[in-house]
Amino acid sequence: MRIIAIMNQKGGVGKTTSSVNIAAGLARLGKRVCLIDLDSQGNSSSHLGIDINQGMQTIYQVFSGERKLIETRQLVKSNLWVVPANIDLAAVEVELVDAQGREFILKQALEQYAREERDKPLDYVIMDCPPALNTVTINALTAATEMLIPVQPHYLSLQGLSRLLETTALIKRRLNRNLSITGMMLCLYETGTRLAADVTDDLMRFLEESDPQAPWSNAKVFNSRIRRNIRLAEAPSFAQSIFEYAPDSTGAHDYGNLVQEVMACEKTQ
Amino acid sequence: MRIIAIMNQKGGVGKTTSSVNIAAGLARLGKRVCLIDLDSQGNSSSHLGIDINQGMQTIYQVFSGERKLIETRQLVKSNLWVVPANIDLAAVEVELVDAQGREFILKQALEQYAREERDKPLDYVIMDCPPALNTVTINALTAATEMLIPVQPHYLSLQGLSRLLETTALIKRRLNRNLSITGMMLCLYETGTRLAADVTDDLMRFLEESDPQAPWSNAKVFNSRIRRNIRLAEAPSFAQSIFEYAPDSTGAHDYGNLVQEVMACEKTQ
Ligand SMILES: Nc1ncnc2c1ncn2[C@@H]1O[C@H](COP(=O)(O)OP(=O)(O)OP(=O)(O)O)[C@@H](O)[C@H]1O
Ligand SMILES: Nc1ncnc2c1ncn2[C@@H]1O[C@H](COP(=O)(O)OP(=O)(O)OP(=O)(O)O)[C@@H](O)[C@H]1O
Ligand SMILES: [Mg+2]
Ligand SMILES: [Mg+2]
Repeated sequence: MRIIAIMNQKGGVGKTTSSVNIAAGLARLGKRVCLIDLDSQGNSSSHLGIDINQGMQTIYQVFSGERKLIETRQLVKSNLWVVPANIDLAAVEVELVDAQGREFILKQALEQYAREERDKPLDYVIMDCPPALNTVTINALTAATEMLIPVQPHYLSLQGLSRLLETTALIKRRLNRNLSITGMMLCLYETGTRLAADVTDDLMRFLEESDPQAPWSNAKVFNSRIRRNIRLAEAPSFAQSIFEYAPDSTGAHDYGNLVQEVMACEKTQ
Repeated sequence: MRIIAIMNQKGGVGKTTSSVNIAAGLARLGKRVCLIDLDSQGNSSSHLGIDINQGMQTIYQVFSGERKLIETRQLVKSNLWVVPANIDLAAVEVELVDAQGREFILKQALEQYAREERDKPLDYVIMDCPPALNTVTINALTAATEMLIPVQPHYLSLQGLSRLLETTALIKRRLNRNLSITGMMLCLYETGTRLAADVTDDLMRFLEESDPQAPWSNAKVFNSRIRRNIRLAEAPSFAQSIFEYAPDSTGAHDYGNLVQEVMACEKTQ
C-alpha cells in the first residue's frame, strides 16, 4: 500500500485538483484507492460530490477517536473511497495541542484500516493537505510513505519550497524514517510565459545543487506538467474528475500522464 | 486610521498580491501606510524586497511581547512601512494557545502604535492574512475596522465563502463590534470564460439573498475586477509593486481602479 501525502503550505497551487485527479486516475485503472481529505475547507470532498454541510462521519471523528477510518469512508466511484472533511476538523489543532502521541493518530488509524482490509487491500491512500504546517499535516507526513509536492511555477510559490523541504527532513528524522519525496509536479503551468520557464529552471537548479545527503536529493520534477486548463476548474462544480468531465481536454491528458508516472515509480518498499 | 484585514482562508486567491498593490497604490497617492505581514510564509515581505531569512525584528516579536510595532517596521518606499513576517510566526499558534486575551494582542499593539505616532498618524494599516482561520487571523479580525475579501471566481473558492462570512459574524459579535466587511474583490479574473461569469453571478445572488441582518449584507463586490495578468506574478521577483514594475499593464490599471474605490468608501467612523 502506497500512502501518499499531497502537500505544499503555499495556497492555491493545485493540491486538491491533483489529489482528486490522481486518485480518480488510479481508480479508473483498477487500483483500489482511498482519498483522505485533511483540509477543513473540505474541497476534495465537495470536488467529488459529497455535501460537507450534512452531519456525517468525517476525518474529525478519526482524530477525536470516536470512529475508525473504515466507518467514515464513502464509496464515490468504483474503486474510489473518500474519507471526507468539514469545518469540524479545524478544532483538532486546539483539542490535540497537548495530547500524547498526537502526531501518530492518523498513522495508527491507517494501520488499523490495513489490518481490517487484509483480504481486499488498498493499493493507494492519497491525502489532500491544507495550506499549512500544522498538527493535521504533520499527521499526514508521519503516516505517509511518500510525498508529492505540487508547485506553481511562480516566484511566490518557490519562496516557501526550501522551508517545506527542511520541515520534511525534520519529520523524516524525528517521526517517520520511511518518508521520501517522490517528486514535484508543476501545476497551473502557463506554457509560453517567461516566468514559468525561469522559475522551472530555478527549481531544477536548486535540486541539482542540493546536498546529496538531503532527503529531497532524489526528488525529481515529474516530466508531466499540468498546464493551466479551465476545464480543471469547472470539473468540481459537476462533482466529477477531469477524466469524466472533459476526457479530451489538456487537463485529462496531463493528469493521465502524471498518473502513469506516479504508478511507474513504485517505491521498492 | 483605517485598519483593513485582507483575508480568505482559501489558498492562492490573491491576498498577498492585493495587500502589496493596494498598500503601494495608497502610498503613491500620498497616504501613510503600514503593511503588516501575518503569514509565516512571509510572501508580502519578500514581495517588497525584504530578505525574510535574515535575523531581524518581525511581527513574531510583537506577538511574543518582546517588541513594539514601531520597533519592527521597515520603510520600504516613501510613505510605505512593512512589518515583516517569517517562519518564527508559525510558533504563535502553540505558544499562545492558553494565554489570556490572546485575541487582542495585535489590537493593543496597534493602539500603542497609534499613540506613539500621534503627530504623524498613519492613514491605513493593511494586514495580509495567511490561508487559515487561526490565532493570527483572529487577531487581525479583532484589530481591524474593516475587511476586504479577495475571491477567485472558481467553484472551489466560492465553497468556503459562506463559512468565512459566518466566522466574521461570530468575531463581530464576540470580539470586535467595529468590524465590517467593506467588500469583495474578484481576483485572477479570466475574462471570457463561462466559469468566471457563472461564479460571479452566484456570488452576486448569494449577497442579494442574504439576511439583511447579517453583517455582510452591506458588503459589495467592487466594480474593479482584477484580471489575470502575468505581470502581477512577475513583479515580486523584482521586489516591486505592479505600479513600478509594469505601470501600463492591465494589472496596474485594475489595481489602480481598486485603490480609488477603496479610498472612496471611507467608512464614516
Ligand atoms: N491546471 C489548472 N488549470 C486551471 N485551474 C486550475 C488548475 N489546477 C487547479 N486549478 C484551479 O485553481 C484553484 C486552486 O487549485 P486547488 O484548489 O486545487 O489548489 P490547492 O493547493 O488545493 O488550494 P488550497 O491551498 O486552498 O488547498 C482552484 O479553483 C482549481 O479549480
Ligand atoms: N491577477 C493575477 N494575475 C496573475 N497572477 C496572479 C494574480 N494575482 C495573483 N497572482 C499570482 O498567483 C499566485 C497566488 O497569488 P497570492 O500569492 O497573492 O495569493 P494568496 O491568497 O496570498 O496565497 P496564500 O493563500 O498562499 O497566501 C501568486 O504566485 C501570484 O503572483
Ligand atoms: Mg486544497
Ligand atoms: Mg499570501
